[in-house]
Amino acid sequence: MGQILGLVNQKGGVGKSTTAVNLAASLVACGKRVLVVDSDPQGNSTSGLGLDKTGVERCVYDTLINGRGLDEVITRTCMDDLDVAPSTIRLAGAEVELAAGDSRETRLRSAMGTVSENYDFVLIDCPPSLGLLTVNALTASDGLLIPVQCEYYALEGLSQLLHVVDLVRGRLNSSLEIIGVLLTMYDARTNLSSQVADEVRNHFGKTVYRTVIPRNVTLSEAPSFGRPVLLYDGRSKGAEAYLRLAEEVIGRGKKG
Amino acid sequence: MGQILGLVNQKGGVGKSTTAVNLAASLVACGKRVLVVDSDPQGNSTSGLGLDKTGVERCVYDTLINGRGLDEVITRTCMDDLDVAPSTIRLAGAEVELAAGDSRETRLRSAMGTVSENYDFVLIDCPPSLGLLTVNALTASDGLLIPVQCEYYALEGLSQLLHVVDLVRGRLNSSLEIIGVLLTMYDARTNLSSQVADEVRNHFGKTVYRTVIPRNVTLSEAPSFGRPVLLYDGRSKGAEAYLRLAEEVIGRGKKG
Ligand SMILES: Nc1ncnc2c1ncn2[C@@H]1O[C@H](COP(=O)(O)OP(=O)(O)OP(=O)(O)O)[C@@H](O)[C@H]1O
Ligand SMILES: Nc1ncnc2c1ncn2[C@@H]1O[C@H](COP(=O)(O)OP(=O)(O)OP(=O)(O)O)[C@@H](O)[C@H]1O
Ligand SMILES: [Mg+2]
Ligand SMILES: [Mg+2]
Repeated sequence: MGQILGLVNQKGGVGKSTTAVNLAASLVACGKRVLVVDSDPQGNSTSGLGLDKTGVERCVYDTLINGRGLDEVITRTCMDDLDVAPSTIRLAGAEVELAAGDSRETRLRSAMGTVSENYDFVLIDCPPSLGLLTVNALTASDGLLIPVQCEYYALEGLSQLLHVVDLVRGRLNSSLEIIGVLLTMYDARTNLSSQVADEVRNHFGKTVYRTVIPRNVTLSEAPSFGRPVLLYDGRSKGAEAYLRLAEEVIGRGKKG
Repeated sequence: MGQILGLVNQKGGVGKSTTAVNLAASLVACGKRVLVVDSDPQGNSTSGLGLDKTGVERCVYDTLINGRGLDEVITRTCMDDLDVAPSTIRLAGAEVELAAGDSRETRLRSAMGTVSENYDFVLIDCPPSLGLLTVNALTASDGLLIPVQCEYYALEGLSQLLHVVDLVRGRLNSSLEIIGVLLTMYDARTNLSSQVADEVRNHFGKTVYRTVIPRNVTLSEAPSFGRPVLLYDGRSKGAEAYLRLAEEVIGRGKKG
């Protein structure tokens, strides 16, 4: 039974998509089967895994609005054992359409069906907002992985995010827990990064992953080749960090 | 009659709030009176201008949902001639409440009233989405300033953004134009930055500001002191870049 992990943070540009793509590839390198669900209309994790969005026919929009099962939209990526439920520009209309319909928060969970049994991990990439696309991911997830950029502004939205997680746990998904908080874009040359990292560790304690993702240019270059950093430059600091993270995520994985 | 500029881009973390705060301060340094309207529930530009959000009573939420005029929520900042219509956590509920009401796209424009006559520039900071908070800003604006981070993923969402701008121009705000595209977080040490910059210039031509904002740590340190970079480290490359940008923005300002 695979663990379903939502990658959430409404602060923009903190590394949600980069983590979805590179953690997925690293988990595969550790022998796991992984599915990435791209719930962000921007479709960055879809293109980061090598898909040409203009060529994609079925996408996550079809599961949320047209009632298709997630298994009907899943497609292969540039790596074996790594599949993706892609996003296209059509998803941009979903937020408003969901608001007008019924069971608007549970569509993704229903569409998931037994799909997670075919994978060891399912990673859901979310847009930078706390709207219905993200709430669907929170409702469908077993646990959450919260990327936090080592910057001052990134601290401000965390209490809002935790508030929404509590609401969803109370009304829609009672077993939802925060599996880990991931420090991203850590720049060892600045005091700011270590100050923010200390603040996050004070607040979240052991929930913060030991692995810290450094700011590393290979992580921003790899998407332009449609490859996870492991396939673009496997010896880079960025690739090494995500491999270490994968081992930690497996260690905290589902028991039994 | 002040020019109302919306800072929009649904891609997260591209420098919308950083530009709102620092362009505003630089315009003031050039002798202009400026208002920043913070339409993002994260409230980064509110805290970046030195306000303690927990102490704020009236905010943009009150203009969008409770029918108050924008002039009733405006407050001073750490700089003379620079005012802000702040955001608080209450704004997080606005998107859903707007969707349920009438004239949901034009509330900010109505609330603006004659406020823009008291300023030379009004800058509206937007959240990283194309939902109703951003559409309200597009409807209320004379023109748009689009920050684009010099990274590959930042290119992907531009066509969606332009599509929404066209829709708003067609149905809600016929005089809306793109005043400028701003390249941000340019890192001269990487090929990626110059490749992305070239691509953006090929697409937008002269609309791209000559001023390019470099990646500069003072820009991410200044918010933790609640100060624009001009007051935090006025001789830094970040401060100099936003001063040059202010001169360009004034040059492209309203005629007459
Ligand atoms: N550790 C890193 N080092 C250097 N660049 C990084 C790193 N992580 C992410 N990036 C780059 O920073 C930008 C933001 O990352 P990303 O798009 O993954 O964030 P996000 O949270 O998914 O953004 P959004 O909120 O728009 O969905 C991207 O251009 C990405 O390539
Ligand atoms: N030129 C720059 N150099 C270095 N850091 C920068 C620069 N511009 C912005 N930053 C930092 O990058 C992060 C993202 O910038 P910012 O928050 O302004 O983007 P945004 O588009 O407003 O994000 P959101 O989409 O969440 O609203 C912030 O932590 C900010 O301090
Ligand atoms: Mg993303
Ligand atoms: Mg912002």
